Amino acid sequence: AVPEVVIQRLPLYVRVLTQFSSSGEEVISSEQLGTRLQMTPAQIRKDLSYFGRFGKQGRGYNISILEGKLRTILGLDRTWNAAVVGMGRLGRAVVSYPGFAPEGFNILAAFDANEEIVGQSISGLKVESISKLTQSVKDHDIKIGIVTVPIDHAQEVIDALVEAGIRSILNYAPLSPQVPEGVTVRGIDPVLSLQSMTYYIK
Amino acid sequence: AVPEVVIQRLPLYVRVLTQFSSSGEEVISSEQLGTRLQMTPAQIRKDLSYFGRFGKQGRGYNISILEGKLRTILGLDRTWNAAVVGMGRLGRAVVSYPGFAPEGFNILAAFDANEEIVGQSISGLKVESISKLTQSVKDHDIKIGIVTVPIDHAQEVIDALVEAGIRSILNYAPLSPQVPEGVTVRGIDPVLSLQSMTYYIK
Ligand SMILES: NC(=O)c1ccc[n+]([C@@H]2O[C@H](COP(=O)([O-])OP(=O)(O)OC[C@H]3O[C@@H](n4cnc5c(N)ncnc54)[C@H](O)[C@@H]3O)[C@@H](O)[C@H]2O)c1
Ligand SMILES: NC(=O)c1ccc[n+]([C@@H]2O[C@H](COP(=O)([O-])OP(=O)(O)OC[C@H]3O[C@@H](n4cnc5c(N)ncnc54)[C@H](O)[C@@H]3O)[C@@H](O)[C@H]2O)c1
Repeated sequence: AVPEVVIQRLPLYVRVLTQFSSSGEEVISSEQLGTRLQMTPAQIRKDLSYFGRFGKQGRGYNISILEGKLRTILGLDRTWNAAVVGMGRLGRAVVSYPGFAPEGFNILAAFDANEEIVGQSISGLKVESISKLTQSVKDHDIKIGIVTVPIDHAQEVIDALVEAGIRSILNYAPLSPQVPEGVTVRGIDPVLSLQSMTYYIK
Repeated sequence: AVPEVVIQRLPLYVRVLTQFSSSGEEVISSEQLGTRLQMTPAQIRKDLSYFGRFGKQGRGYNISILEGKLRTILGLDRTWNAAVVGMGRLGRAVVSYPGFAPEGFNILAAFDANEEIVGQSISGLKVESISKLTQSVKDHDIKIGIVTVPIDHAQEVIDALVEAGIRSILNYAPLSPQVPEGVTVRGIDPVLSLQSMTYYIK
C-alpha cells in the first residue's frame, strides 16, 4: 500500500506540473521539481517510484506525460459530484467558491436541517432537507460529502453520509470524526494548522 | 528532530484530551485514545515517546498532566498574535471566525493593498495599508501571518511577511509558496484535500 503521506503530496506535483506546462515547458527534472516544491529530488523520485518508472535517467520527465499519469493515478482525469451539508455561513461560502469546478469537483446538491433554509436557492442550488440525503445522493451520483455543520452535529451528519454510500468526506467542523474502514476523511481546520506550527516558533 | 507528521498529530491529541477532561474523566489509556482517534495505541505511544515518559505502564495517562505537557511542548500554553493579509471575501470571513480566540490566537491586525478597503473597520479591526506591515508587526508583536490574497499576489505577500520577521504562515491561496529555512507554512486548500482523496474512491 502506498503511504498516505505520498498520496497527499502527489496533487502538489500535479499542480506544479500544470503550471510549468502552461508556461510552455516540455521537460522537467526532479531537481527543478524539488526546488519548486522545496523538497529533495530524492524524495520526489522515491514518491514517484511507487507508481512506475517515469522519465529518463539524466533527461528528466516529460511534463505532459507525467502530469497525465499522475492525474490518472489520483482519479483526477474525470469529474466528481459533491454535496454540501450545512448551508449556514460557511456552507454558502463553500458553494460559491470558484476553485472547485475548474478542477472537476461539481457541487450538485446542498442540504440543511433548518426548514427556513430548505427550499432556498443559493448559488444556483436548491437546498434540500437532510432527510432526503440518501435518495439525492443516488440521483446525483454524489461521491464526495462536504460537512459544514456545527461541531455538535458533525458526527451524525458524517454517519448519514456514510450510510448514504459516501466514502470521501471533507470535514470543516473542528472535531476528529469516527468513520468505518474504507471511508476517507480530510479536515479543513485553520486552528489545528496553527497549533501544529507554534511548536517551531515557541 | 521530531518528524513533522508527529507534530501535526499532537494537536489532535490535545483536542481529544480537552474533550475527555471537560466530561470529567481523569485517566485515559492509549487504547482509549487510539479508539477515539482511530489510530493504533502503539502509534500513539511512539509519538509521545519523542517527548518523554508519560503515564504509568498498565495505568494509562493522567489526562490533565498529559494535556498540560503537550500544550507546553506545542507552545499552546500562551497566546499568539496574528495578522491577516488580504481583506476581501475570505479575509473578512477569517477575521470573523470565532474559533481562533478561544484557542489563544488573537488576530490583532489586518492589511490590504486596495486603498478603498484600507481604513475600513471590519470585526473591530481597522484595516491598514500593506505598506505599513513591518512597523505594525513590531508594534503588535505579530508572530503569525494569515494569507488570504489572490494566487498572483500570494508569494509577494509571503515574502513581505517573512521580511517583517514572521516565521509561521497560514496560506489560503492555492499555490505552494517558497520560503527560507526556518519559516513554516501550512496550507488551507479544500481542492488539494479533495485531490488527495479521489485516489481511494476512483
Ligand atoms: N474550518 C474553517 O475554516 C471554518 C470556518 C468557519 C466555520 N467552521 C466550522 O464550520 C461549521 C459551520 O459554521 P457556520 O459558521 O457556517 O455555522 P452556521 O450556524 O452558520 O451554519 C450551520 C448550518 O448547519 C445546519 N445544520 C445543523 N445541523 C444539521 C444537520 N444535522 N443536518 C444538516 N444541516 C444541519 C444549520 O441549520 C445551519 O444552517 C462549524 O463547525 C464551524 O466551527 C470552520
Ligand atoms: N482555501 C480556501 O478555502 C479558500 C476559499 C476561498 C478563497 N480562497 C483563496 O483565497 C484568496 C482570496 O480569495 P477572495 O475570494 O477573498 O478574493 P478577493 O478578491 O475577494 O480578496 C482578495 C483581497 O486581497 C487584496 N490584495 C491583493 N493583493 C494584495 C497585496 N499584495 N497585499 C495586500 N492585499 C492584497 C485585495 O485588495 C482584496 O481585498 C484566493 O487566493 C482564493 O483562491 C481560498
